Amino acid sequence: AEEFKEMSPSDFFYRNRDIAGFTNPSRAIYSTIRELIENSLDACEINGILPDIYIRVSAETEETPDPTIYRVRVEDNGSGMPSEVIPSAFGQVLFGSKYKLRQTRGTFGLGVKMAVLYGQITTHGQSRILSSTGTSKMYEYTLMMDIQKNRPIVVKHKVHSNKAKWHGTVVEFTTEADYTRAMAKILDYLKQTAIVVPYANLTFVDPRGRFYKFDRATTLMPKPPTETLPHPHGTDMETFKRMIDSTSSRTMKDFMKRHFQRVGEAIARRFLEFSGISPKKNPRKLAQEEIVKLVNAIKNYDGFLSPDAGCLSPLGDELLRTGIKKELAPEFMSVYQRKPAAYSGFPFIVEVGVAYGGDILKTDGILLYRFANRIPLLFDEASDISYKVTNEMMNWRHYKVLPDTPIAVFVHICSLKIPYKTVGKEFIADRPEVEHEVLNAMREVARHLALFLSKKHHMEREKKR
Amino acid sequence: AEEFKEMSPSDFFYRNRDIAGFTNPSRAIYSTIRELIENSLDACEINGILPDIYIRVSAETEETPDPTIYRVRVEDNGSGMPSEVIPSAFGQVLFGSKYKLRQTRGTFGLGVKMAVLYGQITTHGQSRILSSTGTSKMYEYTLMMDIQKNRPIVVKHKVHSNKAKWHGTVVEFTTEADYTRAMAKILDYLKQTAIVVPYANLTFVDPRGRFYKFDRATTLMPKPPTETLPHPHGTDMETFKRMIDSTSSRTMKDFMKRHFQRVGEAIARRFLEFSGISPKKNPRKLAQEEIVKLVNAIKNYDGFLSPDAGCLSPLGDELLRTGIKKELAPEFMSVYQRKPAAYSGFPFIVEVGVAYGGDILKTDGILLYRFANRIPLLFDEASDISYKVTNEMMNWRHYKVLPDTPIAVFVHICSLKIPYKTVGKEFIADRPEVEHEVLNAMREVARHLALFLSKKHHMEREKKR
Ligand SMILES: Nc1ncnc2c1ncn2[C@@H]1O[C@H](COP(=O)(O)OP(=O)(O)OP(=O)(O)O)[C@@H](O)[C@H]1O
Ligand SMILES: Nc1ncnc2c1ncn2[C@@H]1O[C@H](COP(=O)(O)OP(=O)(O)OP(=O)(O)O)[C@@H](O)[C@H]1O
Ligand SMILES: [Mg+2]
Ligand SMILES: [Mg+2]
Repeated sequence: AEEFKEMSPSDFFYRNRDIAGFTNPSRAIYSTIRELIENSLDACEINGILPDIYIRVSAETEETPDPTIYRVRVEDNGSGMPSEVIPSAFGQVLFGSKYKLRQTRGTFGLGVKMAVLYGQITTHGQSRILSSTGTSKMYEYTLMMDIQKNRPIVVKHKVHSNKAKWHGTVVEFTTEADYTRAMAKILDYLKQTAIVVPYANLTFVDPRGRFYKFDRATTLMPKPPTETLPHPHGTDMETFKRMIDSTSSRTMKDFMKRHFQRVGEAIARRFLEFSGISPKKNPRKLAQEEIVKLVNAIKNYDGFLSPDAGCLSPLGDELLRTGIKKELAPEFMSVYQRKPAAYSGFPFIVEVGVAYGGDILKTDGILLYRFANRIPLLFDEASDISYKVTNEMMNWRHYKVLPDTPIAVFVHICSLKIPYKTVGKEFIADRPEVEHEVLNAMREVARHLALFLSKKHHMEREKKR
Repeated sequence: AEEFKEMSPSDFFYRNRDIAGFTNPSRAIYSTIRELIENSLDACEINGILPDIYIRVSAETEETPDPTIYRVRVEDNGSGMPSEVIPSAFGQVLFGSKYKLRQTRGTFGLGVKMAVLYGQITTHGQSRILSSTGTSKMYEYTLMMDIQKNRPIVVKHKVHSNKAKWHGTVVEFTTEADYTRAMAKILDYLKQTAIVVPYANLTFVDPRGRFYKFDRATTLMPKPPTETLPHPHGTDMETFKRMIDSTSSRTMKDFMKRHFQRVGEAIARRFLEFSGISPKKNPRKLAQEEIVKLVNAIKNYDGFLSPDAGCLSPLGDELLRTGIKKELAPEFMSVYQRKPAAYSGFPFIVEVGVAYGGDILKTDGILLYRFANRIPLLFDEASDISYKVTNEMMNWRHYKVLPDTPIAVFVHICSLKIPYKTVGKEFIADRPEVEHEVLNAMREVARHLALFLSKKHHMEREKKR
């Protein structure tokens, strides 16, 4: 007879940790560092704090040539965390503060737990967290994860005084790692983060004690991301029913205005008329068939305004240009930001840049830089939608780009929900709406590139006479 | 202040359902059908039952040209399920009977719940399950999922008499679907399943009432998959500690023999000597440092036998040939099964076939058929390791294959744990050990193809004289 059992989400992600980017000691140290840095950046940006982030990776063992165990420490000056949530934030899978409709890097409530878990199963170490929200107290926890039960084990808990009213978080633990193999990618990640987050100070101390400092290039920060209401187009039966269960609205007209973004008096009336439901109807008194009717009507009604992208934080032309210049010192570049678009009710903005010449080495294939919500994506390029657009959908010959033309393409997508294909957050699914935006943005910059290349070609031929 | 919350795994996979292959109505109906069929095939094979599976998709609404809501019904003659587990098996995410070291198609305890969930959020329908293990009773449940709490809601529960002692399971529910768009892939899936599961009867009735019958070509079945013990190489601190917590062994020597596969008296002694732990030591009395010592020693000890592949069920040369012939009627083919290999302690076997000519159309790119544990993988080809090996690592010119040479490649991987990159089970991660096996198998068949092609080329030149 078959044995049935349930599995906790921590046990599930422990057994399937490669799905989260923790495949081997080289990939794992990269994922560990990025998950910690992204948490620190979110914690600063959400509160309008200019980020100062210190990352140290030091060898814990002494094998030659390569140690196997490292200690990772990441410190930030971000919001810090209240004492009571710290154990769960670091020891319970599917727990966090980013389950909202808001542009953040974090989204799954899983990242730091995967890093802590990997460290624990490879070194049996404990993780140490120090945090304060800037009050007179700072909280220190020494934790382990009960992976089977998905709950933190508080090994030690101390309260310190915080006279300096410091705010921020320090995370430290040991982990098995192949640092030597991962090093190039880690430095690349820091360098590219510095490009798209130019207002952050990043300091990295590697196992040899070498300092890598990326000083902030500006003190201008995007405004903190705000939470927004869902758009009608993202609504299915489950979401709708949860809204009804939680609503304080007494009429459907008020319900539509209160629970959805950009639905005002007129649109609410017209939509309810379209769906055959009285604007005075009490949402809690809707019959099952009426709910089905409404959810179907939402899909078919074309009078809703497009999703509000005011809550999104694109890089902007200037920042993208500065970044490309810094990275590649190109002879020519062109950048373009598409108007906001949406998929399944989630707004997103695509920004693309193309660069020619300068430091771009002629390699096989087009150099592709991918970013999502200001995170550099450095793995699984061939599975990413931007790769597909760049290498399979763009007709580069049409834009005077030949196989040996040295060009680089930059793609940044910001959204309330990046359509990552896996919980490892390394590549983006080919959602047709996103594909459409990336392709059209790329054609726009390619047009400018074509003009430049023909002019250049023309001038070179003139020279030869 | 930030709001922290925990999320149930069902709510997590509801919000992130594209990660599981439920992106849109066309992909979702495909995923629904495959998840149900794979459950039925597992339920038959685990018990040595020749599978008879009936799948019906019928339109529930009448829009023209394309209905939006369909009813899906899958019936099998498999093991059936005991009454008490049915609500959780269909209504609780991360619940199932395949969390074992055994070759099955299912692995996550998630598939059918995703299908049920998608149906529920798009149609507010209830799912109906009928099942019996061949006893005098059969059990009928009408269920919904409480997605926030991750538990089933039993709407109705009836017990019927089962005079015929039927055993099997019927699953039925409504779901939003774009059947027209998904149809070609669904039929492809059935056709390719029939190739690698030639002992199954598959009957599919589509929304137009058309019958597609794939009759079994043989009554020879692979022996039912057996559960095996873990291999030392897959052991980390967590796994080791769980073994200690559950062990009834009183000595470390007995512990090593009882908890790991292929560890006998001699290997147990030699390993414990290597790791500096007494064979008489009581496992429950191990100190923390001793556990760390043992887990590290396991990594470094090279005296373990390779993982036992006796529990694996490869297709075999004959079946692979028959399948390729049936699908492509090629002018030439060559197949090859590699010896068992392993990654992270999990044994796996790679089988590859290459075919030339016949019905193979000259298209751009090599026609690639991928299978894992006898499941056809039809999506996300470009992200799969076999695609990478076929199109980026193989030097086909060296084997006389030119861009216009009509060839097709088949890859089947069977393992206790297929290294899927996502919970959608559509593509396989590029684990170096797996890549190595696929590459070498492909080179082997390519060698035979090269001989054939040069002979053919030679004969054609002779003719011209
Ligand atoms: N450095 C930090 N400063 C402040 N809060 C933090 C920090 N690191 C983690 N947190 C809190 O802990 C929570 C859990 O972090 P975790 O990385 O597991 O999930 P996430 O960032 O919400 O999503 P994701 O899985 O996509 O990373 C976060 O939501 C955040 O509230
Ligand atoms: N047709 C069936 N006959 C017998 N048992 C079934 C059938 N369908 C589902 N089950 C049982 O329900 C459990 C849950 O199925 P589900 O598809 O969610 O998970 P799984 O098959 O174990 O893994 P995966 O998520 O990879 O499909 C299975 O493990 C199996 O025990
Ligand atoms: Mg995070
Ligand atoms: Mg299944």
